[in-house]
Amino acid sequence: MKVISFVNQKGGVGKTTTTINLAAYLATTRRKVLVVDLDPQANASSGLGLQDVERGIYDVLMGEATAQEVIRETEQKNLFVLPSTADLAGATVELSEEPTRLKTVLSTLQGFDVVLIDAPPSLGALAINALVASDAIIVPLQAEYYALEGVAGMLDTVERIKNNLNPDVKLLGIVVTMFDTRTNLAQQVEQNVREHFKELVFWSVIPRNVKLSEAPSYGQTINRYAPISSGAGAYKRLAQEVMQRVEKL
Amino acid sequence: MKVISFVNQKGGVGKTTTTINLAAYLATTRRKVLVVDLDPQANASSGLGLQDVERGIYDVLMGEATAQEVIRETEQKNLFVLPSTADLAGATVELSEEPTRLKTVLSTLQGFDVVLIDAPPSLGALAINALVASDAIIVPLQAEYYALEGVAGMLDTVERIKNNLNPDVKLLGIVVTMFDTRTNLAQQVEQNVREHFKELVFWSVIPRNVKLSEAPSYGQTINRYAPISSGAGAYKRLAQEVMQRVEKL
Ligand SMILES: Nc1ncnc2c1ncn2[C@@H]1O[C@H](COP(=O)(O)OP(=O)(O)OP(=O)(O)O)[C@@H](O)[C@H]1O
Ligand SMILES: Nc1ncnc2c1ncn2[C@@H]1O[C@H](COP(=O)(O)OP(=O)(O)OP(=O)(O)O)[C@@H](O)[C@H]1O
Ligand SMILES: [Mg+2]
Ligand SMILES: [Mg+2]
Repeated sequence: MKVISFVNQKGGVGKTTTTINLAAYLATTRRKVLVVDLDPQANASSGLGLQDVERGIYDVLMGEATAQEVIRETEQKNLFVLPSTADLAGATVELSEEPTRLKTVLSTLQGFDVVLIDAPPSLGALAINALVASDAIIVPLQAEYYALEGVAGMLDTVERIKNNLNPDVKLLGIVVTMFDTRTNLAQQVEQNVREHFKELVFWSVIPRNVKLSEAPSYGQTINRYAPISSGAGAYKRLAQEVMQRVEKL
Repeated sequence: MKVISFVNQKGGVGKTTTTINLAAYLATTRRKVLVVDLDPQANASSGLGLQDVERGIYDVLMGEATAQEVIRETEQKNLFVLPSTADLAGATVELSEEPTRLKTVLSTLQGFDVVLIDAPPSLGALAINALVASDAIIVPLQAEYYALEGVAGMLDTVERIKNNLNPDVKLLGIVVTMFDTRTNLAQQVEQNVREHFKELVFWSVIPRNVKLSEAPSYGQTINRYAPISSGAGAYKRLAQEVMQRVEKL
């Protein structure tokens, strides 16, 4: 079982969109995939079709339920979700001294090939729990100035956490998201990122594609909502690249 | 002096872009305006032209510097900024028991007509400090599904904080941001928000406009970078609407 977290302190860069759509394409390759929604906003849960979740990851982290009791199926075979609820926001204070709580929870899981963790937009206790529980991390990077400006500092922080708490976690790669082919800004950001981070940056670039932002309103991933859209093609290619790198871990 | 916070737990919805561009248009009306950057990402600081900030709001909140020592001028007359630095991330644990620390800091300020606070994408200790220190809050709402889905729950949480810690703070309004005129999704979101929140929603809608995302890479606000763009016009109109509502507070 490999555990991969999607982390970026910057908000709205495509962490959730990347987690759930990558998970969907990985699940089509007969791998059994679990998405862990570690954000109190619970966007990954609703993007995978779950509404009105009663028990979620908060209950599991607090020891009031097991992961097996809370994990839900999705419409897609081989794709499961450990959902989130709003009360997860209360966990940040409780987990600030407990960086390994999620790792312990995930160690009880059996039968999954890949676990993908969607983290909230911060580097607080929840994101740290994700880093400590992971074999690898992927950083979605929006093709915008603020997102680019923050990435170097963010990676330094991740490196510090890694060295202190989980020296084995690897930065699997950086994926450029919401790339608007019509703007110079997006091209400058991609060029800048490739020059700076070189082979760390995935070749697959996710274009800005309205189908990706419409799909969650139907509770569907892109492979079901719009399988021949530019967004679907990009996530399918990314899934292949990700598995090539995971196999080398 | 009126203090207004820009709050939304959802990431990337335009909190920083709205804070700094609204501040710029308010400062053109001979009001003395201060932007307080309460996000460790320090996007408002760099969007207002500051680089390599040594001392920021963290030092002030920890009592190691006064606000007056740390406040900086910007390129625009009447527009000032209390900048942020990355170590502000360390404040969340320290401030979790101290919801009024920022309010105390701002009470020492003199000579400002309006203070605008840019909050990070969370409802943690920093956002709570902003709510407690404010006369009013503005919620930027991206014209997307996840942002819409989360807004009702977010406002409930704000209401709870308000009743416990600062009963006087008012929800000044909701502003629809990144409205892409070409997509049905954006129109559906706007219609849905106006039906649900009625006159709370500002009439001014901020369009998606690449000039708004280019401006911060030059450290400029939109009134200086592209004063005749659709983004500039929208923030100018919003500034007028905001002041009409502030005067009635
Ligand atoms: N490639 C894309 N094209 C168009 N829209 C996109 C794309 N990727 C994401 N979106 C939309 O942009 C918004 C932000 O994406 P998303 O919510 O996945 O980011 P996030 O990093 O998870 O945000 P948060 O920091 O709040 O967790 C969402 O409304 C999403 O539907
Ligand atoms: N109306 C707009 N048109 C085009 N781009 C925009 C618009 N508003 C904001 N942006 C861009 O979208 C990105 C997100 O906006 P911004 O950083 O202001 O959101 P935020 O809510 O402050 O994010 P965070 O949650 O990380 O603090 C930025 O790169 C910004 O330049
Ligand atoms: Mg998310
Ligand atoms: Mg911001």
